[in-house]
Amino acid sequence: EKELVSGIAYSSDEAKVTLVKVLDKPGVAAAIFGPLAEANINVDMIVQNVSEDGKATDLTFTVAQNDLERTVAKIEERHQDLGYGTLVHDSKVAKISVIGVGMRSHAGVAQTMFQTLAEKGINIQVISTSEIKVSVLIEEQYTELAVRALHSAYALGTL
Amino acid sequence: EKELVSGIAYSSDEAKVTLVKVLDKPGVAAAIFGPLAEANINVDMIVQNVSEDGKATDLTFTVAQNDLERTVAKIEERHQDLGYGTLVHDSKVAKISVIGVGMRSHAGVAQTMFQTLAEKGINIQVISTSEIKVSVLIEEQYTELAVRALHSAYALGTL
Ligand SMILES: C[C@@H](O)[C@H](N)C(=O)O
Ligand SMILES: C[C@@H](O)[C@H](N)C(=O)O
Repeated sequence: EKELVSGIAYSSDEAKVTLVKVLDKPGVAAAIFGPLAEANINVDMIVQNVSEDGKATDLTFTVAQNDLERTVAKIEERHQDLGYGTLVHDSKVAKISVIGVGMRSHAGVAQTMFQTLAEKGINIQVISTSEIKVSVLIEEQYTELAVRALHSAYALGTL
Repeated sequence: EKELVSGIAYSSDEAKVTLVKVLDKPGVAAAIFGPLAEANINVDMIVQNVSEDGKATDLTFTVAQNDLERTVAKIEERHQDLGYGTLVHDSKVAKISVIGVGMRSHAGVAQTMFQTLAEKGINIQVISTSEIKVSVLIEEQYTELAVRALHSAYALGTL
């Protein structure tokens, strides 16, 4: 497992935007990102989970901290059309990724990553994975603690 | 935007497992994936959004359909330790991904993808992104409809 992980990446330039209680019906996600694309706002992570009640769910995405104000304005001006409950944003987050090409299963890599963060008392706010990565959003103030702890957990040498 | 997308990938061999209302405190995510890693269960997507109330949130992950029974058993036997509300699973899902290397922003690619699915009346259950991809989970029965519609939306030629 340890040999699979080739590096730890992090970025503390991200801001998190969460639309709480968007309607869970076709067309809603498209309506959110259309205006952001037109305004040339760079969206990085997009994370949405299943809705529990089949009616509404939350949708989180990240933008560069410099784009947060524009993003919030663009979304809030269409609050009526989009029909979400509330918009919550937080620019004090950091994205931490564990990278491993050929990661056949995320379970082992994820478990080590999550366990390492837990041992440092760092709460995981958002999780997203790709074929070669496990990424989390944590509070920005823990960036260095997290990166150092993960470096040693995966025996990647000292920073 | 269209030239950025190089392909559409899909897999209907996945089953979705959602733990509803897991406690939102350090160590919970690690406790979920440890036993799955030990049992050599391949976990593909892991998606978790922020908790609204700071107390609990939902966590979804996917495994191969063949591993669903084992996975559910492994999690349910530790229901007390993990302290989640309920476990929901569904093997009638498909993962559809739009792939584009050099996708600077997900907003444009995502908007086209989400809009195309909406026009076909296909509801998006889960969303997750990586540097080169936007992936969604939809109902398995719409796999072919989705893949064909996305091929023509990104002018990738007919299937
Ligand atoms: C919530 C949102 O993803 C909705 N289900 C849609 O398909 O657009
Ligand atoms: C929900 C889960 O991700 C929890 N926040 C943890 O850090 O483990």
